[in-house]
Amino acid sequence: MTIITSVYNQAGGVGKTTLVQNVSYHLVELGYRVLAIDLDPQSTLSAFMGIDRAELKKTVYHSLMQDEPLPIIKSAFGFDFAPANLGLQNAESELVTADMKEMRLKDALEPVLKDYDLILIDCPPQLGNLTYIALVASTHILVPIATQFKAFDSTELLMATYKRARARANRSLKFAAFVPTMYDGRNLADTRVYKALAEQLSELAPVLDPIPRSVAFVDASEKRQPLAVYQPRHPAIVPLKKIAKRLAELCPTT
Amino acid sequence: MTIITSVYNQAGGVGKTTLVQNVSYHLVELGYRVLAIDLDPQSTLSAFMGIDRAELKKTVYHSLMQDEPLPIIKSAFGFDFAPANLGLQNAESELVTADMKEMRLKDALEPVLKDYDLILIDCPPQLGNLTYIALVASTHILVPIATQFKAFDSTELLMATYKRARARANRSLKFAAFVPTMYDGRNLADTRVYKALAEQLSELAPVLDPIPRSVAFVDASEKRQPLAVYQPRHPAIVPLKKIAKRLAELCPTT
Ligand SMILES: Nc1ncnc2c1ncn2[C@@H]1O[C@H](COP(=O)(O)OP(=O)(O)OP(=O)(O)O)[C@@H](O)[C@H]1O
Ligand SMILES: Nc1ncnc2c1ncn2[C@@H]1O[C@H](COP(=O)(O)OP(=O)(O)OP(=O)(O)O)[C@@H](O)[C@H]1O
Ligand SMILES: [Mg+2]
Ligand SMILES: [Mg+2]
Repeated sequence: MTIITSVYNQAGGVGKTTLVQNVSYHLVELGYRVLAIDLDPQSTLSAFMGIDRAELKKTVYHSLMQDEPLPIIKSAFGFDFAPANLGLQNAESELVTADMKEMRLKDALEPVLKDYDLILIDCPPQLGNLTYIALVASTHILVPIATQFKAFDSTELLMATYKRARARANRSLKFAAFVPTMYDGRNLADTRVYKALAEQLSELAPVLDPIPRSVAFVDASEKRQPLAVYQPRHPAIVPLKKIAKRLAELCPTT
Repeated sequence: MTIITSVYNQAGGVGKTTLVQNVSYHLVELGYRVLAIDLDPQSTLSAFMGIDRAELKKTVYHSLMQDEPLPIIKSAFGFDFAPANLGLQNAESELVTADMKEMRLKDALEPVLKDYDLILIDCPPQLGNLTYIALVASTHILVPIATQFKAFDSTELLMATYKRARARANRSLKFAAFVPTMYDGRNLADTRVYKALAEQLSELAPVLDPIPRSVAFVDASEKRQPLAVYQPRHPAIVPLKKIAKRLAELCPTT
């Protein structure tokens, strides 16, 4: 059984794509077969994978709306990925009136499940149809939460979306973990938010060790490398590996 | 004729709400009558205005979906505002099947136009129905763009949304200005992005002086004060006033 994890938070810039890039890498290090899906029309993940997005002939859009097989590309880091570009934005409106629209991503993933242990879906920072079909297709949700100002408001809204998806279309959808991100441990506000998140959310799913704010992530992205490749001794690698370990423990042991 | 400005960018955390709080204040300083509308279910603007959001009986939701008059509250800083809370999220789904859904905000604003020179709409960081009806109701759009990583991708997506709203429902919709935000002038990447934005966008509308990244904005928000009240000599007040001046010059001179 493939573990399908939506990396989801409707708040922008909280580290979803960064988690997909890095956690996929660490899962490959642990020996798992991983597929990353770029489900964001902003397609930051695809840019990170070195794709020329204007030149892409096939994207996840064609799988969702035109029944094409998922366009799977092998990355340089051992995981596969399915790219997107701005054309995917059309799926937002086209999904409104499509047949079986909720199942479109689930159906697109069906033929490849046997090839992967884990599938990570990089969700857009939106509350629209793309996010919804990702939640419908998933077994689990991984939630990065930036430990600043809007952590609670955005988490409240996220919970409402999760409940709706679970009630209407995916009764077994669970949270895999919450990941505090952009954490500045010297900042009193950050430590307060982190502590409160851990108190409020741990009963739902593990609140993992925070990913510290570090310019190394931006630099690694610009080099198109996971942090562990770009700066092998960086302290943030420790919590990143713990996230991979948490997802790995969701996999059924053969 | 009332100038109705959507403060819009689907990217999260780029300074929309901060602009509404501060530019409204500076417009009042210039002598204009200003109404700020909180159109975000995350309702950060309403929190900033000191509203107990859980206790709110009437919000913009009731005006949009139940034909109630706009709930108008006088702020301590000379501008009026119409609050929101998480309940506004229901409008996203209810608008899908509502009659005359595109006109819902425009119609709600109609009775109060005579009372204001400018109306600023704080849009959610979403591409959904709330953003759409804001664009349909507006005469202008003010776009904050954070001078970091995703400036170009998010601007491209924003342009697509603008064109769709203009083509389908609001032919005279124009950009009032672009405002580079979160600007760190010592950072080479920021200066490059700022320069490129100015080159690419100035033919569409003025690209105004950037708002520098400064912890004073966060502190002022926590005190529930515009920056100019919290720290009257702060250098960022200069570009904020220029934005107010730009919006003011859109007002017809009597
Ligand atoms: N721990 C970190 N410290 C500093 N910068 C980070 C960290 N994690 C991510 N970043 C940077 O912050 C920016 C936003 O990260 P990322 O793109 O992963 O967020 P996102 O949630 O996917 O954004 P979006 O909502 O737009 O899809 C990127 O420039 C990224 O390199
Ligand atoms: N120039 C600035 N320098 C530093 N921090 C800022 C600046 N402007 C805004 N902030 C802070 O950044 C955070 C995001 O700002 P704001 O809420 O205005 O963005 P937004 O675009 O409205 O976000 P959202 O998309 O969630 O509605 C807030 O904590 C705010 O206080
Ligand atoms: Mg992303
Ligand atoms: Mg806001």
